Amino acid sequence: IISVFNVYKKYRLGDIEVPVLRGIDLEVRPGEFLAIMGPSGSGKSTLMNMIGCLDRPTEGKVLFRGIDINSLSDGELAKLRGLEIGFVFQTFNLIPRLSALENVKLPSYANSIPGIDPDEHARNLLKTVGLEDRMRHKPNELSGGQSQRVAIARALMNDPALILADEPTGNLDSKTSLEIMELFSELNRQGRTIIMITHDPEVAEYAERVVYVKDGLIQKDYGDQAD
Amino acid sequence: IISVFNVYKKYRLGDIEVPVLRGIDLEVRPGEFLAIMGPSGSGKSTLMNMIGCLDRPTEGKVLFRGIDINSLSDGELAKLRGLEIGFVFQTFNLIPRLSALENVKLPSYANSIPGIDPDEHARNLLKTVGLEDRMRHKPNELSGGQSQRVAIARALMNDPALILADEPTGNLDSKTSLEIMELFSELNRQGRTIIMITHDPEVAEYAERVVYVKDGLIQKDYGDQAD
Ligand SMILES: Nc1ncnc2c1ncn2[C@@H]1O[C@H](COP(=O)(O)OP(=O)(O)OP(=O)(O)O)[C@@H](O)[C@H]1O
Ligand SMILES: Nc1ncnc2c1ncn2[C@@H]1O[C@H](COP(=O)(O)OP(=O)(O)OP(=O)(O)O)[C@@H](O)[C@H]1O
Ligand SMILES: [Mg+2]
Ligand SMILES: [Mg+2]
Repeated sequence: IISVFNVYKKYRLGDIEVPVLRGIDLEVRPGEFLAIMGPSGSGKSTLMNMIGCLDRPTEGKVLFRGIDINSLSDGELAKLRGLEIGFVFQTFNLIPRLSALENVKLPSYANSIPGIDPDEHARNLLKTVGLEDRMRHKPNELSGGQSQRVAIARALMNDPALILADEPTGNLDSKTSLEIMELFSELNRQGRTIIMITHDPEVAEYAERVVYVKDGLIQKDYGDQAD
Repeated sequence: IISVFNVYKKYRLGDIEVPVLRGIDLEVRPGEFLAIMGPSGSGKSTLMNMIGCLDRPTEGKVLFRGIDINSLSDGELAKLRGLEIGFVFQTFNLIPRLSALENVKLPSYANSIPGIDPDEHARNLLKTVGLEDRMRHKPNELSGGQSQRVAIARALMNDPALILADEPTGNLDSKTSLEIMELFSELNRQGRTIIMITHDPEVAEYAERVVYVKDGLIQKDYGDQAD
């Protein structure tokens, strides 16, 4: 579903060039459950932005279902993301003036799914992540872990084929983390592809394949069905 | 150094009252290393805001070195915090348009310590947390774990007697987490009081005492020297 070919990402900071991704090759099959691990600053979130079509590589190619994302306009990329990809951001990126419920419903305004009532669906998702009695709270009226769960529910709103989760349990206690991982396992069993960045080895256990990133390169790849 | 007597915190959301802290009693001795654990949404960050004099209880008392914080004006409270308390926030709270270095130096502008060059001290702190080559980056040019480490360095800028850290390793890989915990242990050995919220049992191991919070109350207290 995702192919990353020799991808480089370099940032420019004034007159200095900051190389972040230095030639990443990665193939992810439909229905795979992949964990990405590695040191802080090694390039995991940057790689996920490439995979999630939120950013373009400096060099190399990213294919989504065989389509080169560089051949798509920004508008076409946004449409693709809205329909196909659910993103849980490392820093949540919730809208401060909207309630938890309104934050979760947001993806349905651009791309609504026929036959699903967005309000009912959003409420169900919030119940599933344990936030039934926090739906009216705004992000500054929620705990860190509650905000994280709103971000997770929002990512699932449009029933995406590909779920990208960047440190989805970083602010959750063990019990709640495992509940979220059971949810992801169930979504994966139903056929969705899940790519998850995590620092927690117990969370990575839920994945069938683990890729280690270090200094902008893939160091190890365990459990790749292609091997 | 900190005494919390029968503290309640209730929020008002429209016409509904949200009880968060329901009668917390806690005494923390100078030089103690205390970990606070508990489920997401149980009230840990809210309790830390009370202890850190960033918020006032709805009922009950908080004493800082025997002074009732409710007897101090907002200005006096701010001065006390600036001199005595270093706070690592769960969501970092970095200033977006300032570089990592400038973010770390920020506490020294309100309260500078005689004999210390803020620029040199800030650079040393950033080196200590492994960000020597990220000093000029702004928060949106840093990874999640790098931003977290800038927040940690900033908390240490004024050499505070009390360090409050809310999930300080949530975005860090195991190796970097342990480096931060070694740093905290060293600061504690030098006499500073450390109160740390964490979801990670391995991180809690570095503390000498662990308090469990659930539904706004303290459920368990292990390792309390007073017992
Ligand atoms: N301004 C507010 N208005 C209403 N409720 C609030 C407000 N701020 C926090 N809360 C509620 O207070 C409860 C405790 O929040 P707190 O941030 O202390 O939890 P926590 O234990 O730190 O959780 P986490 O581990 O997820 O960070 C939560 O249920 C939250 O919804
Ligand atoms: N806009 C930018 N300009 C310059 N450098 C950047 C920019 N964005 C990210 N970086 C750098 O890219 C590197 C990788 O960042 P990334 O967020 O991908 O790391 P990460 O592996 O997700 O780390 P963490 O585990 O801490 O979240 C970091 O060293 C960071 O400083
Ligand atoms: Mg990251
Ligand atoms: Mg919290």
